[in-house]
Amino acid sequence: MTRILAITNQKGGVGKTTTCINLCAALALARRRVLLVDLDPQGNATMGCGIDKHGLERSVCDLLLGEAPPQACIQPAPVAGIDVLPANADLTAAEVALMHQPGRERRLQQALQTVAPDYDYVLVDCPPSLNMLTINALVAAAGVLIPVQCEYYALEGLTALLETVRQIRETINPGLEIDGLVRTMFDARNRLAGQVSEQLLAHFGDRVYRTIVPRNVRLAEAPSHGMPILAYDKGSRGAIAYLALAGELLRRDEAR
Amino acid sequence: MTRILAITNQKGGVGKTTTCINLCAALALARRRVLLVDLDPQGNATMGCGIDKHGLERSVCDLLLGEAPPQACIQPAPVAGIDVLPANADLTAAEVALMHQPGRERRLQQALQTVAPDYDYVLVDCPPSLNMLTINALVAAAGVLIPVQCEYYALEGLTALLETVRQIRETINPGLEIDGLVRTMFDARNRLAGQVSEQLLAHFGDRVYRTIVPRNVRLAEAPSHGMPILAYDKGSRGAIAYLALAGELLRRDEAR
Ligand SMILES: Nc1ncnc2c1ncn2[C@@H]1O[C@H](COP(=O)(O)OP(=O)(O)OP(=O)(O)O)[C@@H](O)[C@H]1O
Ligand SMILES: Nc1ncnc2c1ncn2[C@@H]1O[C@H](COP(=O)(O)OP(=O)(O)OP(=O)(O)O)[C@@H](O)[C@H]1O
Ligand SMILES: [Mg+2]
Ligand SMILES: [Mg+2]
Repeated sequence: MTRILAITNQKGGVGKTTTCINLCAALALARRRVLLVDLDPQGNATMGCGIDKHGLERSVCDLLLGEAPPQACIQPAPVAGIDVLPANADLTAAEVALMHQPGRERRLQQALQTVAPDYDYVLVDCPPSLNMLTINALVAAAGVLIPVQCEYYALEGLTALLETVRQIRETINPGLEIDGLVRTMFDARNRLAGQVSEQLLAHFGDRVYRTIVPRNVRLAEAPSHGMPILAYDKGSRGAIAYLALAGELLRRDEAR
Repeated sequence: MTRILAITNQKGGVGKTTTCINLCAALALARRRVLLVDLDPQGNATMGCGIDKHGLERSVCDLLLGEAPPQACIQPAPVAGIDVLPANADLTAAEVALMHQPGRERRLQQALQTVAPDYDYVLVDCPPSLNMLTINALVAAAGVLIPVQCEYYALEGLTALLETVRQIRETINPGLEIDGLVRTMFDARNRLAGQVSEQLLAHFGDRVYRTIVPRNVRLAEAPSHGMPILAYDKGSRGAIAYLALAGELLRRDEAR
């Protein structure tokens, strides 16, 4: 049974793309069949996987607007061992075009129906916004994985995100649940991170993944080489953290 | 003559809000009259200035939809010595509503016309997206100040931003120019930051501000106390950097 996860948080720069790429690569290492869907017009997940967003013949934009089937858009990532449904800036125009179409919230859900069974996991990288693209991801997904930088603005923004998830569950996607919160870019030396982390555990309890992703510059270097951390520097603290996160995710799913 | 600046970069988490709040506060310390406009539905600049976004009677959303004049929306920040046009999540609905209105790109420009003359500087904090809200800021502004985190995705995204600025200048706002790029969250210990910084200087030359804002945890702590860094810890490296940035901005404007 394919599990579709939306990697989302409207707060910018909290590690959504980094988590999406590296979790996908770690799940592939655990012999799962994985599709990464890039739903951000920035196309960061596309570039971070080594696919040139400027050279795409087909992208997720074509898929959402019904102009091409998923098989025509999906391509293998050169190194990561995963498939990618790539994105580019055309997605900005798609977002506006979607506004006027019937069933606009369900476009991604419908488009993925034929290909999802080919994969064990489909992870969707969302833009930093609660817009029609993120809503499409929340409608298509069974679970929401929320990367959280342990700082004030990221914590403060969770209420709005959880409210949006609740609304989607009550209206369009009753199966949507919070898969978990992941603490990212964690700097154990600073007191603020520890305080915010405690607040997360107090509020969300078991829904907070035990694995904490530390701040590790190798994670910021890897995308400029177009590869996940596991290919760029598999002994780094960042690589170890994402392998541990994949392990924890798989254990949770088996216990489900 | 009032100078209106849009603080923008569609890459998330690069220090737009932190730069907007602290640059405003530093300009106020230099006895300039300053208005901060929060144009992000996250309302981070509003909260970071000590104004509760959940308790607003009027917000920038009312202004954009023509439901209230600016004087009814603007309130003084408790500590920073600036005025604030606050935002909350209603702004997400305003963005969708704006799509269907004539002259939608000029709403902010028109709304600010009556109040802008009361200020020396108006700084607009933008959301992490090239959407109708950011376009409104680019149409209202004379200059674009671009915070750049010295990492791969932030550098890679500049092309799309500069292209959008060029399009706005050629169609709706011929006076729009790049005020400058500011290197933020700079960690001198890591090689990547140095490499990206060199690429910025090579591409943009004098348009890169000489002042570099270092990574400094006090900047991340200040917003949870609802105050700018100059009130929270005026001796910190973050406070010194934003004072220097304000000084550089004022010198550039006098030479204009
Ligand atoms: N654990 C980490 N340690 C160090 N750097 C990191 C880490 N995780 C991510 N980064 C870097 O921090 C920046 C922000 O991360 P990323 O782009 O993944 O966040 P995002 O939430 O996807 O941003 P956006 O909101 O723009 O989509 C990137 O430059 C990335 O390389
Ligand atoms: N120089 C700095 N040193 C340390 N932390 C910083 C610095 N500048 C900003 N921060 C922190 O980094 C995070 C991101 O900064 P900020 O929210 O200002 O970026 P942004 O570009 O406005 O994000 P968004 O794209 O969500 O609007 C915040 O938690 C902020 O407190
Ligand atoms: Mg991203
Ligand atoms: Mg911001």
